[in-house]
Amino acid sequence: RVPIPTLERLATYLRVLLDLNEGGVETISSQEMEHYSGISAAQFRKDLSYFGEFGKPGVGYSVPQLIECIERILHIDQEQPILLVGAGNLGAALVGYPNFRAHRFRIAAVFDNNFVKIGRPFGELVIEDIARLKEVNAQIGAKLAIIAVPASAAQTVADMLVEAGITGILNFAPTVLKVPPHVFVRNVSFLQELAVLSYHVAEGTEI
Amino acid sequence: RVPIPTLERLATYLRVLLDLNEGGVETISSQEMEHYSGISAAQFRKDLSYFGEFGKPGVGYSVPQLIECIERILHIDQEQPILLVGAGNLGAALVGYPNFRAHRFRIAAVFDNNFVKIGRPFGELVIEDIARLKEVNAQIGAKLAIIAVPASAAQTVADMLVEAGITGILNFAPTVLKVPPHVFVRNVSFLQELAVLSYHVAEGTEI
Ligand SMILES: NC(=O)c1ccc[n+]([C@@H]2O[C@H](COP(=O)([O-])OP(=O)(O)OC[C@H]3O[C@@H](n4cnc5c(N)ncnc54)[C@H](O)[C@@H]3O)[C@@H](O)[C@H]2O)c1
Ligand SMILES: NC(=O)c1ccc[n+]([C@@H]2O[C@H](COP(=O)([O-])OP(=O)(O)OC[C@H]3O[C@@H](n4cnc5c(N)ncnc54)[C@H](O)[C@@H]3O)[C@@H](O)[C@H]2O)c1
Repeated sequence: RVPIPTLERLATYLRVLLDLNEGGVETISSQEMEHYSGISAAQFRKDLSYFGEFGKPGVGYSVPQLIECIERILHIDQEQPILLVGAGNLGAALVGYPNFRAHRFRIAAVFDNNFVKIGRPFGELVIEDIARLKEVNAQIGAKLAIIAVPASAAQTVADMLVEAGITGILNFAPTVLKVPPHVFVRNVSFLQELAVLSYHVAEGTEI
Repeated sequence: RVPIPTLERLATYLRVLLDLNEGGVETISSQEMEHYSGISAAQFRKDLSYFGEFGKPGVGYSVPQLIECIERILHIDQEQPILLVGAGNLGAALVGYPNFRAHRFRIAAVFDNNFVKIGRPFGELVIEDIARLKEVNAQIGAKLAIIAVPASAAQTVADMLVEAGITGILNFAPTVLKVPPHVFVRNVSFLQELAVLSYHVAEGTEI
């Protein structure tokens, strides 16, 4: 089991590596990784030794090889369809996010319950009626979903997602979801991020 | 120094406690906290012992007392003004977030460089011209800011924020910011959250 802080760093390295790969860069040193990722060269070397040796002293690490390895560790070597529920402000920001494709995540469908919105274009998609969630996911086969609806609607939406076969939920609504034991929920709250930031600014400590 | 995972849990407890306080609830047991926060009762008791005793066996913990204590630890017992740069989709979702006030954070001003948007209402605010950032913050005196602009503009905006006296930046743009040593940056990437979620779903492990 890889500890969560390590997983988060691996995801950061992957974003940097995917950007470099697109720019045609073949190798990277741990100092360069520090410059691009903001994570220390020593931490980078330590994280990689966790998974076996990669670099050649003096030559650096192979970018394509690192990408392949991290994707395998994170189990994102296959393209994964994601369902998005909530075609509001947050949903629009998520659909417009530039690096989606690179991480092999693909927002495959977006759902809403507002009849004015249903049928309208949303990024490259068309907004579907939430009532058709199960039917649409029977075609797509997604396992992961994002909840971007108001807190009052989030539990109802979570129940529908579980019924449609979803086993991983990224929840942006400020509420705790009750789901069966086989379903994983990760809550995102930028207020927590602000609270952690404000603590470090007040204490003057390293993050 | 409080470790980051503990800080994040404290911020979660605080959100639960503030909601309960608004509902007039006076005391809470560790089991109730587990139900509302999704964090185990044992972890809650352990976190609190870190900061001194609170609960009375059989009676539970005082909600107002816990709030006061956690706010003091996180240094959010004073109201903090926050600057927001980027009046787009993400900015709109952040301004509309329901729990802001409760954590004593207040988005005091929002800035953009798009002349069509400047001067328009945005939540309870009016969109200001980014060129007036330093002048506006001389009045507000904010120390914290949120960056919600495209990655290509983020470094320029960060430089302007530092010049305007900001010492803590919550960065949503997918890029690493270079700032002076006295400035703290916390990067938020929902793709990292997705990667961690997808890892746990694939491994079938506890988050
Ligand atoms: N975690 C964070 O950091 C963070 C940041 C900003 C916003 N948020 C939260 O994200 C959520 C979305 O915010 P927003 O600004 O996009 O809100 P919004 O009102 O702009 O969008 C919400 C959308 O959900 C739809 N909806 C409501 N009930 C539904 C249902 N039962 N089924 C399907 N669709 C439904 C609405 O029609 C609307 O289109 C809110 O819960 C907000 O609090 C979280
Ligand atoms: N970290 C995450 O989880 C996450 C999620 C979604 C979006 N994002 C990122 O958040 C950012 C905003 O996304 P969005 O969907 O709101 O984009 P958007 O295009 O809707 O909004 C961006 C706003 O920034 C303004 N802007 C551009 N350059 C500026 C400058 N120099 N000074 C001031 N304002 C400027 C634009 O005029 C626009 O109003 C993007 O970088 C996006 O990649 C991050």
